Order: sequence, then structure tokens, then C-alpha cells
Amino acid sequence: MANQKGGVGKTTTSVNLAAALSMHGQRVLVIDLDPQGNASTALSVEHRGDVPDVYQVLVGDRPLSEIVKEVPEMPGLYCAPATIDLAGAEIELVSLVAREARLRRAIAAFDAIELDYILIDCPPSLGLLTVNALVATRELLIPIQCEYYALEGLGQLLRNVDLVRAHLNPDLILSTIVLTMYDGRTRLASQVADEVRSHFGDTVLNTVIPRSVRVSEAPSYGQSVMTYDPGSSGAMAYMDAAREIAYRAAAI
Amino acid sequence: MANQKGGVGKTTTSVNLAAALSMHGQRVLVIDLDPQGNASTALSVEHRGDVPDVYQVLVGDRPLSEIVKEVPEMPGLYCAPATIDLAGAEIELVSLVAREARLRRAIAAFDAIELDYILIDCPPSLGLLTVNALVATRELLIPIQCEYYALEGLGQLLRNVDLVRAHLNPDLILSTIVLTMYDGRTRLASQVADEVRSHFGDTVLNTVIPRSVRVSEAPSYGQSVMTYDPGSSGAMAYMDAAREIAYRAAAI
Ligand SMILES: Nc1ncnc2c1ncn2[C@@H]1O[C@H](COP(=O)(O)OP(=O)(O)OP(=O)(O)O)[C@@H](O)[C@H]1O
Ligand SMILES: Nc1ncnc2c1ncn2[C@@H]1O[C@H](COP(=O)(O)OP(=O)(O)OP(=O)(O)O)[C@@H](O)[C@H]1O
Ligand SMILES: [Mg+2]
Ligand SMILES: [Mg+2]
Repeated sequence: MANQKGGVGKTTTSVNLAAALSMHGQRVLVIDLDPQGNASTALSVEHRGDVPDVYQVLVGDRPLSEIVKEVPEMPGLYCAPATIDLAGAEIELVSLVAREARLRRAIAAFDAIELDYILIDCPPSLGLLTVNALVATRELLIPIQCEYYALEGLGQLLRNVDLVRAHLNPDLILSTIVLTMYDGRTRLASQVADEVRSHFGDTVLNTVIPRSVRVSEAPSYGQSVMTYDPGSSGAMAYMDAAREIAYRAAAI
Repeated sequence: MANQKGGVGKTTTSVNLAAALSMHGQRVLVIDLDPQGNASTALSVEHRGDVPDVYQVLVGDRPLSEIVKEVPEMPGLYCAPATIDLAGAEIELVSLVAREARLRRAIAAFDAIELDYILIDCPPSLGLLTVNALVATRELLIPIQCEYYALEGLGQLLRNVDLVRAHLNPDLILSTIVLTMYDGRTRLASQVADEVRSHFGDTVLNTVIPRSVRVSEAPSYGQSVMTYDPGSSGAMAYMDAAREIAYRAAAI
């Protein structure tokens, strides 16, 4: 889940898609690569103090299996938390060997057989944390907020994706774009949505995630919107999006 | 204008406060430190292709006076644009001499006598671009979105501010907090606002910026909301906020 534009719904989409997929019986791991630890918070996984976290995996070669936690009351859903230590990782990684491939190696060493999905939530930048995610994955999912600035940084993101594919990860594809915070009352939202669909065609999910207060309230209860308010427009949209992604995965 | 949480209104606040201050006869410069160049876009200042930009000032020692442009139809308002080249600056700055103080030196060499305000729009990270802004300035303004994740990263930001004050810029103070995207219909917004006020007291502006579609539409016309829709709740709130900031500045 990457997009260097801030506040577009990377964390919200990671958390709610993961929850929706796990409610369909899938086994899902969310890796929190954002030093702010928003995904860890939303999934009620401890990430303050001496908690073993993704920083120790990337910089300290600790096995991923030692930091993965079960998400309370959500069977089949796991989270690898991020603590504040991760804030120093971008600078510390610059001088390490194989700095771009540390997450890939950690996932390869992890007994991931029992998992159906791994979702990686990235910070709003194109630094070494996001590069580690792009090297570790086969599919990139880009959440795009239906607001004017949304299209401005896309070119930069796609150029970086091409660079990673050319030099570090030939399997990397942009598989999915999700339109988020769509506010049907504004012309701006439909203009942005139309523009994205005309550029990216079928890569864009049919399901559009509406702006919904219940979505933004859920993290304050340490829950995904899927369990906080399953009947809300936001929860139903994320359930549809999860189903669409699962069908696409099955078709590959 | 700094906050590593993405999408909280850093750019929107920089642009609209700058416009409001210039409409009161103040001479204002906006420095765009975000490689996405959203502030440059909102102010209709060219920032694609070979435009001289902030990257050349930070990494190439080009004088700031050579890149500053007038904002069309807004007398007294100027912008130092950011192009995509700035995306490489964080890594390139790591190995340069006086890497944290490059912006401060550029502003010191700039004939800023005629300016009343310089507003620096930062990217959503705590890397060397934001550090350059914190070293170059006396006053830090933090926009805080009235949403749950807003409080999560504040501790990290304030710790970094303390580090900069201790080692690089003893004059740095957190002077102003602006509450943004306040949606009166939700309990969450008032809960976050109350929490911020109880933590930070008078540092928080009395003026709260409401969520207003007209604010998010303005950049698609290359305007601030101040000229796009002066009667909107968003424009009036930014006008009040500018007045409050000007009174505070006069009182110092
Ligand atoms: N569909 C939605 N409806 C309403 N609010 C939403 C929706 N999706 C996300 N939000 C809210 O918008 C804000 C930004 O979302 P989020 O934090 O997920 O974005 P992000 O891209 O992860 O941000 P960052 O760039 O800081 O990592 C959050 O406060 C979130 O609760
Ligand atoms: N008061 C408001 N009402 C409605 N929409 C707003 C308001 N303020 C900002 N927005 C919209 O919210 C989005 C995020 O705002 P903005 O881009 O200014 O945040 P930012 O902190 O600069 O983001 P980044 O972290 O990417 O730099 C934009 O699409 C903007 O138009
Ligand atoms: Mg996030
Ligand atoms: Mg911005």
C-alpha cells in the first residue's frame, strides 16, 4: 500500500482490507512500515516501549516470526508492529548491506505458507522503507483520494516503481488502484475518479470507498470499521473491495 | 508548517494563510519544500521541467532570489517552487557539509527585508527537508487534523523539535497549533479538539478551520480559497486565523 501523498487512506485501506479478508477465512498479515504506527494502533497491537518491532527486523536482523502478533478478537489476522524506533531506520538503512532487500529477506525466511495475504502499510514518502516494501512484494496497491492533489504525485510514484522493477524486483506490478474518500456530493470527486479511470482502466477497482465518518471513528476504538460498524457504507465498501481483490488474486 | 502525519492540511494552511496575510497588505513568501509541489500548484507557480527551484538552492547553492516567483494576481505574495528534483534531495543532503543549515543560509543571504512573513510548507516526514525548515525558522506552526490518528505522531514531532533546538537552532519555538478539517457533525472532531487544547493551551489558535469542500476545490483552479470563494466558511476561517497570527506576531 504505497503513495507518498499523505492522508490518502493507505493505513485505513490496509487495516480494513485485511480485516475483511480475514472475516472471509483468509489468513492475513499486516506489516506496519510507518514509524507513526497507525496500523498497529488500529489493530490494537501494542507498539510503544520495548515491543519487538519491524525496526529490529530491518536493521537488527531479528526474525519476523518473533515480532508478529495476533490481532485480538480477529482470528486469522496478524500484525507486525512498528514502534517509534522505525523513524531512525531510513537514515540507518542507507549504509547497510542489501539495504533495499532487507524486508524481502525477512519475509522469505518467515514461514509464510499458512498466510494467504501479506499487506504492507507504507509511510507517506518514497524513501528506503517504501523501497523495501516495493522490493519485497509482487503487487503494488495504490490508494488514491478523490481530491485534486491526488494526481500530482502519481507520476513520481510510478517512475520509482519502474526503477525498482528495473534494478531490484523484476516481478513488481501495479495491480490495483483503490479510490478512497469519495464524497458523492462534490463534483471534484467524480472528476478525479473519471480521470483516474481514464488513465488506469481496469487496474482501478470497481468498488469505490465513500467518505464515511464511521471509518474515521473506528481506530479510536482499536477496531477496523468492519467490526466497529459492519452495516456502514465504509464497511460494506471495504467488504466489496476485498471480494474484488480476492477474485482478481484467484484469476492470476 | 510541519507535521509528519500525512494529509493534515500543511499545504492548504500554508497557501491560504499566505494569501490571507497578503490580502491584508503583508508581503509573504511561501517556500515549497515538498517534492510533490502541491503549494506551487495551488499558487499557480510553474514547477515542472527546467524551472529553477528549491532543490538548486539546497543542493546547488543557487541564490533564493533567483527562484522566487510572484504569484499571479496576488500582489505581495511570492513562492519559491519545488520541482520533482527535490525528491532526491533528502538522500543527497545526507553527505553535504552543513546539511541541516542550507535553507537557513539561503534565507539569510536573501534580501528578506521587504518581507513580513516567510511560510515553509514541509513534506510529511521528519527527514532532512523538514529539519532544514526547523533550523531556518524561529516559529513552528503545526496543523492538526481533527481525526483520531492526529495525536499519535505528535510526541515524535515534538521530540525532534527538542533535538533541533538543543543542537541546531536554540531560537526554535512551537508558537502555533491550528486545528483543521473540523467536522462539527462528528463527536470525534470535538474530542480531538478538546484533547489538543488541554495539552497545548494557548498555543492553539482560537480559530478552528472547518471541513469545507470549497477549500479542497480551490487548488484545481490554481487559487487559494481566499479568492476562489471568499464567502465560504473555509475562507472566512483562514482570514480569522491570519488575523490572529498577525496579532500574535505584533505582540512578540
Ligand atoms: N473512507 C473514509 N472516510 C472517512 N475518513 C477516512 C476514510 N479513509 C480514511 N479516513 C480518515 O482520513 C485520515 C487519513 O487516512 P489514513 O491515515 O488511512 O491515510 P494514510 O495515507 O495512511 O496517511 P499517512 O500518509 O499519514 O500514512 C484518517 O484520519 C482516516 O481515519
Ligand atoms: N478545511 C478543509 N476542508 C476540506 N478539505 C480540506 C481542508 N483542508 C485540506 N483539505 C483537503 O485535504 C487534503 C489534504 O490536505 P493537504 O494536502 O493540505 O495536507 P498536507 O498535510 O499538506 O498533505 P501532505 O502530508 O501530503 O503534504 C487535500 O486534498 C486538501 O484539499
Ligand atoms: Mg498511514
Ligand atoms: Mg502538503
